[in-house]
Amino acid sequence: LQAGNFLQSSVGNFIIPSERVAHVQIGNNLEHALLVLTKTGYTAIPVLDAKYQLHGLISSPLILDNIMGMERIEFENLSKLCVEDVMNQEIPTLHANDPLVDGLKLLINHPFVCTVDENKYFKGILTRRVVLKQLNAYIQP
Amino acid sequence: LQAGNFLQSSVGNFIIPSERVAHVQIGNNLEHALLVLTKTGYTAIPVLDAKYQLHGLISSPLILDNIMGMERIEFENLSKLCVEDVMNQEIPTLHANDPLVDGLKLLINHPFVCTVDENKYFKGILTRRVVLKQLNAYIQP
Ligand SMILES: Nc1ncnc2c1ncn2[C@@H]1O[C@@H]2COP(=O)(O)O[C@H]3[C@@H](O)[C@H](n4cnc5c(N)ncnc54)O[C@@H]3COP(=O)(O)O[C@H]2[C@H]1O
Ligand SMILES: Nc1ncnc2c1ncn2[C@@H]1O[C@@H]2COP(=O)(O)O[C@H]3[C@@H](O)[C@H](n4cnc5c(N)ncnc54)O[C@@H]3COP(=O)(O)O[C@H]2[C@H]1O
Repeated sequence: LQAGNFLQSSVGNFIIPSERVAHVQIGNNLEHALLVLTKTGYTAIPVLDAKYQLHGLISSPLILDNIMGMERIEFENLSKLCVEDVMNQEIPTLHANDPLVDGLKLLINHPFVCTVDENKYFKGILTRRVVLKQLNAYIQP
Repeated sequence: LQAGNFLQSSVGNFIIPSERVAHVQIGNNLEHALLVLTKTGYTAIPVLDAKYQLHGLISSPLILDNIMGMERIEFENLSKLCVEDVMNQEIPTLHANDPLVDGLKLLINHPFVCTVDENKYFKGILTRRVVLKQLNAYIQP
């Protein structure tokens, strides 16, 4: 495996830019979030505010878990709950000039990691797919 | 990156064994499948038959997509539809003695890949997390 400086290159060269990343607003209800997840086919997406700052992630497991009753899934609660109450706020972030190797470490336990600037403005996401594709390209010269 | 023979080691050394993998039966309805996904927190799991042979994968995006109406998500259809009608059957598989590098290639586009034996009996799954964890261990001696 000759990776040379590949793992030292910047995260910014490999991210999906923010304009191509599906997201929801912090004030949306869970019904809206589930509709966006269903229409895009993604299982988890970032939660942003109106100024494009990152606040957390929302995912289909999180939504389903919060509407799960004793006997059945209580779908009627979807419009009563808000993304802000349910989202995961304990998420790692990267900066565009971090080395890719820092991204690799975080991707071990996270399917994707959000990139933000110094003012917490959302810049895009680094995904496992992109890193695996790059790693595969390096080992198969 | 010195990987030596790591990528030539067998997939079988790295898989989550079948007894630890959440799955559904091919005859289950979508309501049951959604309950299993919700309780385990996984977004996709294998579909097996009573003899433990692999038939496909079921996921929260696939289920939600199939109950999506024009205006709203039609949850009442969950008990009417069956896993067999909705599951993804176009899935790659691996054998336990395949080299890990073959798994890496498939994991670029699949969050996990099922391992089967020569009679199609389900043996376990190779996940992106395990491969990323191993790759990271190799590059950080
Ligand atoms: N429309 C599509 N076209 C082609 N392949 C698709 C796809 N949707 C999903 N996949 C494949 O399935 C993997 C898991 O998707 P998932 O939605 O669970 O998990 C995704 C999703 O939660 C998020 N994600 C990826 N791209 C996104 C985007 N443009 N907007 C918002 N979230 C995104 O990052 C996670 C990891 O993405 P990654 O690409 O590594 O891994 C993706 C990709 O390999
Ligand atoms: N209970 C838990 N504990 C710790 N971390 C958790 C977790 N549930 C999810 N994760 C983390 O989230 C990633 C994506 O999970 P997801 O359910 O979308 O996607 C999962 C799921 O669809 C499937 N999977 C993993 N383990 C499974 C199991 N024991 N039974 C059935 N399916 C499994 O393989 C996909 C990729 O798994 P991977 O481990 O690479 O990646 C996992 C792992 O890093």
